Order: sequence, then C-alpha cells, then structure tokens
Amino acid sequence: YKTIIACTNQKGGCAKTTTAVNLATSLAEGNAKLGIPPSKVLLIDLDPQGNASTSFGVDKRLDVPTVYELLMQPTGEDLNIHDFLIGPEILTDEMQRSFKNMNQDQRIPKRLKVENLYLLPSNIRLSGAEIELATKLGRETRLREALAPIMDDFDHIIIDTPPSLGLLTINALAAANWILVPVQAEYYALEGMSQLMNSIRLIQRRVNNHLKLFGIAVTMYTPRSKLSQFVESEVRKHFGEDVFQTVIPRLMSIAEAPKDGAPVVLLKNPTKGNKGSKQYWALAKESHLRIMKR
Amino acid sequence: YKTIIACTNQKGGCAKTTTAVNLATSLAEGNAKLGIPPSKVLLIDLDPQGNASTSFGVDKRLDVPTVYELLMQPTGEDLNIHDFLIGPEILTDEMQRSFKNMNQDQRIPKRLKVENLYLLPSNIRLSGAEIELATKLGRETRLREALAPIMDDFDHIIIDTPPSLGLLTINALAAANWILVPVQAEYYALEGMSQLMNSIRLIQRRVNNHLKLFGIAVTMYTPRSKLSQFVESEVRKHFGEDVFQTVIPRLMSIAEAPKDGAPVVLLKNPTKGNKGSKQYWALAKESHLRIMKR
Ligand SMILES: Nc1ncnc2c1ncn2[C@@H]1O[C@H](COP(=O)(O)OP(=O)(O)OP(=O)(O)O)[C@@H](O)[C@H]1O
Ligand SMILES: Nc1ncnc2c1ncn2[C@@H]1O[C@H](COP(=O)(O)OP(=O)(O)OP(=O)(O)O)[C@@H](O)[C@H]1O
Ligand SMILES: [Mg+2]
Ligand SMILES: [Mg+2]
Repeated sequence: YKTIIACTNQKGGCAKTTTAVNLATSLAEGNAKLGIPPSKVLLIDLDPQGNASTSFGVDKRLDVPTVYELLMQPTGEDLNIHDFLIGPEILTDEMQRSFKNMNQDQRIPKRLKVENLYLLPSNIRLSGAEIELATKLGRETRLREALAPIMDDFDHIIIDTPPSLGLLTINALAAANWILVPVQAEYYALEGMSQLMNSIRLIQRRVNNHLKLFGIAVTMYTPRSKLSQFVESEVRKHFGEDVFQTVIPRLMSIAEAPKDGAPVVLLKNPTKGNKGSKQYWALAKESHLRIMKR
Repeated sequence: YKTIIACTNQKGGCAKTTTAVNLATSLAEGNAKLGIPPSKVLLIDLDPQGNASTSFGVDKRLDVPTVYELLMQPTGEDLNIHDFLIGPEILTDEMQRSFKNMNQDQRIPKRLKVENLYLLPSNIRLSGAEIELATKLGRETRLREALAPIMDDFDHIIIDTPPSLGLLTINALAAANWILVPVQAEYYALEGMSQLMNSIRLIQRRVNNHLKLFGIAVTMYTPRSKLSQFVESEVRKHFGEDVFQTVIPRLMSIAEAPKDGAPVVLLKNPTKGNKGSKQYWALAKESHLRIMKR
C-alpha cells in the first residue's frame, strides 16, 4: 500500500507548492534526531506554472520531456517514465548552481543536497492539457496509468497541483490515496473549505473511492494576529483531528527560499532560530507518524 | 468605447480579488479630494470561489441567479441581465449586516455604503462551467454576448477571474478591452509573468484583438524586504511604463477586511495612518488618469 499524497486546494496562494516541496524533501532526506528515516520520494509537479520545479533551481527548458508528454502519450505506447525523471544528483547540481548564482559571496551550505528525491517536472506546455484532455478516453486517470509501472520504485509520491479543480487536479486525486489540504490562515481560505470538502466527496464517489483525507495544514499563520487565530480556531472546530498540530508561520525565510532555488528545510537548520525550517521539519515528523499509523 | 477591465493572473493568491473589489468600489464611489468623480460600475465575480461576493458580506445562496446561469443559458433566449445584478442598496445592507456581525460593540462607520456599485455574483455552481462550456458553441464569447445589452448602462465594468487560463478567464479576456495584472512582490509570481504575457498575445491574436494591457500592479509588497525590492525592480525593468507607480504594501488591515465583509477603501479613511486604504485609493486615482488619457 503506497503513500501517494496530492497537495490540493482550489484557493490560490495557500502554500500548496511550498508544502509539497518541503514535505517531499524532508521525507526523502530524513532526520535522525527527529526520528524520520530517509526514504525514496518522487515529487510530481502537476501545475503549468512549474513552481515546484523552480523550487530546486531547475531551468524549465522546453526541450526535456515533462509530465505533459506523459499525460498526452497515446494509450498503449510503452513510455519509460524513468526517462522523464530528474534524479538527486542533477537536483543537487541545480540547487547549488542556483544558490551560487543568487549569493555570489557565500559558500554553498553542506546541507544543500538531496540523495533520495526525484522530480517529475512541468512547464507551460501543461497548460494546454486541460482542454486537450477534455475529449480523450480515460481523461481522468491518465496520471494513474502512467504511474502504475513505477509505484514499487518509491516509498512516497507527492503531487503538487494547480489552484483549480480541473482535469489536472482530478488526475492527481485519481492517482492519489491521500489528500493533504494546506489552508492559509486568512479569511477567503476559510470560505473555500466547505466547497473543497464537497468536491472531495464527489471525487471519492465518482473517480477514486480509496482517496482519504491525509490532513489539513494551517499555513501562513501571522503570529499575534486576531485573523490568524480566528481562522485556525474555526478550522480546528470544523475538522478536529484531521488538522495537523504543526502550524506553519508566515516568515520571510520561507518566502525567500524559491529565490535561492532550494527548499527552506535544506537552506536552514531546523533550530529555534530558523522557525520556517523547524516547522516544516515538524510537519514532516507528524506526516511520518500518520503514514506509519495507517 | 467602454472601460471593461479583466483582473487576471494565473498565479494564485496575488490579490486579483482584493484589487478588483477595491478598484471597482473606489471608482464607483469617487473621492472629490483626489479628483475621482463617481461613476456607475459593475463588478463581475467570475471565480467559482466567489471571493468578490464575500468581500461585500454577500451570502452565496444557491437560490439566486448568478453569472453561471448567464453563461449557460441557451443562446438566443432573452434573459434580462438586470435580474442577475445586486444593486447598491442591497450591497450596502449586506456590508452593514456583516460588519455588525463581526464587530458587535462598534457603531457602523458612515462611510460603509455604496451608491453606484453593482455586483454580478458567483457561487460554486460556476466550477462546473469550464467542463460544461468546453463543447458548447461560442464557448469563449458567452460573457461578451451576455454583457452586450447592458454595456451602455455602466461607465466601467471590472471582472475578477480565477487563478487559471481556462475557459472562465478566456471569457473575461474576450469580453474585456483591458487587462489589469496584479503581481505579488514574491519570487514565484515573477516567474509566471512571461508565461502570462505570452498567453495574452495568444488571446489577442485568436480571441480579442482589442485587448490591451491596462497595467501591472505590484501588490503585497513587504516593506524593507530585499525580496520585495528585487521583484519590484525586476518587474519595472521588464515592463517599464506599464507598471503602476502605486505599490500596495502587505498589511493586516487589507487581509482583515474580508472578515468584516467590506472593502478596505470603505472600512478605513485614506489617511496616512491607514496605508492600505490610502494606497488602493491612489491606485484608483492612477487608474482614473489612465482611463481618461485613452
Ligand atoms: N509560511 C510562509 N511564509 C511566507 N511566505 C510564504 C509561506 N508559504 C508560502 N509563502 C509564499 O507565498 C506565496 C504562495 O505560496 P505557494 O506558491 O507555495 O502557494 P500555492 O498554493 O502553491 O500557489 P498557487 O495557487 O499559485 O499554486 C509564494 O510566494 C511563497 O513563497
Ligand atoms: N496587500 C495585502 N496585504 C495583506 N494581505 C493581502 C493583501 N492583498 C491581499 N491580501 C490577502 O491575501 C490573500 C490573497 O489575496 P486574494 O484572494 O485577493 O488573491 P487572488 O489572486 O484573488 O487569489 P485567487 O488566486 O485564489 O483568486 C487573501 O487572504 C487577501 O485577504
Ligand atoms: Mg503552487
Ligand atoms: Mg481571487
């Protein structure tokens, strides 16, 4: 029973990408002190914006195969999905190159490397997929079919999705067995939660009856703000145990990480002084425990 | 030559709704001191999340006609679009009711009213429109057709769009003659700009050759942050005069306004102490000058 987690919320800008990237990286690399073993992880970038790819400094070149080609290949053709993946050595090179580019006068931190993380990248061509898939056979389960041959190669698969409930996100929810919902601690985000839960129930009935809620993560929590406190307490009131204990604060170190081209869990040590890294490692720990409990 | 502005960017959470709501409200109500005359404005909520409707405390009931019914009506049927609009009296009632609800111990501010603003609301039913429209005749110009009979009733029409370049946003860009692009002062948002500009050129060629760039507004600017300074300078370098002088700072007063159910330009006076309201009124002033210059 594999762990395939779709990181989804139709609300824009609630930290889907930031959460998918940091969770995938911390589960892949592990942390002995926190009791998180390393594991082989695949991160899939299913958003045409390609922000998950950018998070590792990966150049979104148009001449490499991406998840778009995988989704659009004629059924039955035997594509080797490994040809589409970017492995840990290249991801490490890209992160280090990007970090050096943005911080000319600094040494590259030793922590800035991955050994067990693979990325299935995307680029702008993916934005045509929604309309192109609309009339194709099995349009909702293309990703699930494409992943079938490699399911046993990875311990965890994490999918970043665009801010909508269109065919790309439906493909992710059809392929996943778990859904992780990031909710920013702001008012509009609260509004969209009941809509999202209704949509998940619909997907469970019509597309994938194995899909379960992995958890709801409160993100961008502004410390000492009445609005954030209000939203967090509403979310815990409605969703109880499903809400992670770990809350991710709004911090400049998290917003700045994409510019350096590396996840904050690698850029900074999870110490008291680096609350962004510390909290995302805490979320990884809680996720690891939820996965083990299954 | 009417002003129809689509507020669009496929990047999620960059303040499309916040900008559309505050611009529509300030252009509608006007401000004599700033030299902005009042005008009759229609705000269209074309996002299934219905956040523009929520911004006025409007209950998203399922029993009222919304933009969804307008888009899906069989062509040729004569619907009276006025039946779908929420007028200034009801908007004022909803704002005041919502403000009272959230602030039991405070008097309702006298400024909390509109006289010239109309809203075409949306609700979750709209999320089915993308797939349902995909195979319909004239799927890209449904909104433009529906608006044709009322074009002369309004001075300005402003359309809030979802975070994608799907059929809903294409409908907005087909109906509009101008596009306003909010860009948050963060790294991923910068990345998406060149993609967005390419898509606009495609729309201009294939769907609406009248569409022009109205302007690019830098939002959520964190004062004294190197990241925000970097993004703003990059945007001005690439887009020059198209970028509004006015920059909207990241402020709690703006994030809290939706909870009170009213735009920040009405909740707070545009004084030095209320930078959120002040900057959105400044953006309205700049927009008014761009409209006059045409
Ligand atoms: N905890 C945080 N503190 C500060 N900034 C954050 C935090 N989490 C995310 N951000 C920033 O907020 C913005 C939105 O986050 P992100 O892009 O991850 O959201 P998203 O849900 O993936 O957006 P989209 O809907 O466009 O896919 C980004 O600029 C990101 O760097
Ligand atoms: N200048 C600002 N300062 C602080 N918070 C802001 C500011 N502008 C917008 N916000 C808040 O940031 C969040 C995102 O803004 P908003 O919902 O307007 O963006 P959007 O682009 O419409 O999002 P979506 O892509 O989901 O439609 C909201 O919670 C909003 O209240
Ligand atoms: Mg994202
Ligand atoms: Mg919006």
